[in-house]
Amino acid sequence: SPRILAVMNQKGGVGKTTTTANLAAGLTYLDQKVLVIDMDPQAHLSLHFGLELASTDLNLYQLLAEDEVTVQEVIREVGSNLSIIPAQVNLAGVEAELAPKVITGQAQRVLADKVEALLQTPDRPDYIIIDCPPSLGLLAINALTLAREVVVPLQAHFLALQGLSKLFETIQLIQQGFNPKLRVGGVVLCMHEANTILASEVVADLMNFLEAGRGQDVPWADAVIYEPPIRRNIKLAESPSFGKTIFEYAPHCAGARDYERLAKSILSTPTAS
Amino acid sequence: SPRILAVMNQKGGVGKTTTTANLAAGLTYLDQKVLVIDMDPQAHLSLHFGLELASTDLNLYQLLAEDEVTVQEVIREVGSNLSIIPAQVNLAGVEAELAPKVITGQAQRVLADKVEALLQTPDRPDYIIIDCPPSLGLLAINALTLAREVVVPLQAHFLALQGLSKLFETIQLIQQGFNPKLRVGGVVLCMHEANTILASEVVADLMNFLEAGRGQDVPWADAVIYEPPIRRNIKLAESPSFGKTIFEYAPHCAGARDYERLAKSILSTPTAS
Ligand SMILES: Nc1ncnc2c1ncn2[C@@H]1O[C@H](COP(=O)(O)OP(=O)(O)OP(=O)(O)O)[C@@H](O)[C@H]1O
Ligand SMILES: Nc1ncnc2c1ncn2[C@@H]1O[C@H](COP(=O)(O)OP(=O)(O)OP(=O)(O)O)[C@@H](O)[C@H]1O
Ligand SMILES: [Mg+2]
Ligand SMILES: [Mg+2]
Repeated sequence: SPRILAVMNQKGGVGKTTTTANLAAGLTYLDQKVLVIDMDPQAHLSLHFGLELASTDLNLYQLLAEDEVTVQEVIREVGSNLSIIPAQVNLAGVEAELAPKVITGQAQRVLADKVEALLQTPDRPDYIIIDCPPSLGLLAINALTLAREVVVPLQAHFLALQGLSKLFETIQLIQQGFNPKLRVGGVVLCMHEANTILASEVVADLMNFLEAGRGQDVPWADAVIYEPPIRRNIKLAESPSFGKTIFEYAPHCAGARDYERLAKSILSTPTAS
Repeated sequence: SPRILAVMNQKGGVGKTTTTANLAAGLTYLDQKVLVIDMDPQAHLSLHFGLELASTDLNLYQLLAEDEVTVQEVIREVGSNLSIIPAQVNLAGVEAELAPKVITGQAQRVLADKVEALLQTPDRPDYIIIDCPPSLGLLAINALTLAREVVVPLQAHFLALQGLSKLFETIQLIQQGFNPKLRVGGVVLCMHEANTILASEVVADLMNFLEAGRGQDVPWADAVIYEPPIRRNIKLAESPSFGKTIFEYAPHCAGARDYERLAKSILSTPTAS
């Protein structure tokens, strides 16, 4: 069955969208069929693939807000073996639309109910990767209710672990409440400057934090730090402005090599579930 | 009367907190008396100054949620001529507390009503600088209702201008609705990598964008790009982990020189209002 990854960190600007786009592309180069879902009202993932939608174009908003819209109606092909459920800025209003379902205790399941229809079809994807917004609201909760693994992009700066701790609490609440199979797969070190004292101290603290969870009954008990760290590289910031992933834009740069290796790591470390 | 600056950008991780802390400190070195306000439920500004509060310690939450709490009760000294209204993570719940005032159309004025009491006192600050969260919700609206100038930290990457455009629309709505004197002072280029094509293209687009507003009846008609850009410098990321501003931590590094020059620029470019 498909592996379903939520790429999440409530801290802004840490590399969630860059990781979703390039990890997804990297997996297609390893012959995986990948669907990405843009859960962010900023719609940056969609814009990375050159998709600037009008509010009338079918997108994630209608999929969540309108009962009769199906997942097949909103999916678009964006590359070889790569498709997307795009977002548009009206997604910011979807929480208001879901208010009736909040009252009936169903609002966290809207995405899962729609997407699970896809999981039984013969042309289902091998990977579903969800790009999440920098918040822990209803969109993030929907992502965590559908997902089976959480991948956490993290910039090794001051307060990174404080945010991680809060994120892990939220994941645990969702796992206990709605999604028993949910696990934290691990952390992707993004925009990494390995030769700085700050990064090495934060990584050391992160390793201790994860170590403390080993053997415990917590969803991060098997969480790893994925290899390799993704080095800071301006090409990664440039490629979306051309509507390309790093593999199309600058396939030999350090950013492409790092995300290629990350895709292999993720492929070979299925989350114990 | 005090200059009141809102440091705002709904994009996460672009340098708002780093700019608030170091611009404030830089202004105190120019003999200004500065009050900073931490409007972010993540409370990063407060943590930068070493203030990790319990929910029972008086902070911005009580100032906004409880009618009888005064601004003097929540202000704390953190340096020479530098004080703070700190935040604590319970600030995330304040929007629920303000719901009755939303209904009476007063919820955007809660901060302004409390802080304006301070503006008439003989020991009032020369500058009030508000660190805003990465969102355009009720906390940001309160900041824009109190402020007279908006300072926008911006990372010159893809989609920076899209976010700026949306921010400017929001500022215009608040200016027209609640705060006629509100102006956009300008943009601070943060984490700037001047020798990259991406940065130079985004800055060129930014200059055109601001040029298009000149002479128009818009709050950004006189907005500038402040000099100098703040260069990427790991010392700026390290200093908060020591509870220090850059001037205490590494006073001769490029980050300190850049924020010192920015403080001088802001001091000498009062917003036309
Ligand atoms: N390794 C890297 N090297 C250089 N720039 C990077 C790298 N990773 C990401 N960036 C750039 O940093 C900025 C923030 O990255 P990104 O948008 O992926 O973060 P995010 O966590 O998705 O942000 P948000 O919280 O707003 O959704 C972008 O301009 C992106 O192009
Ligand atoms: N010029 C710089 N050089 C290097 N690192 C920087 C620079 N400016 C900020 N940083 C670091 O980048 C990260 C994000 O900066 P900061 O917290 O100031 O952004 P922010 O806009 O306040 O984020 P948020 O949206 O979460 O409030 C922090 O770890 C900070 O220390
Ligand atoms: Mg993103
Ligand atoms: Mg901040």
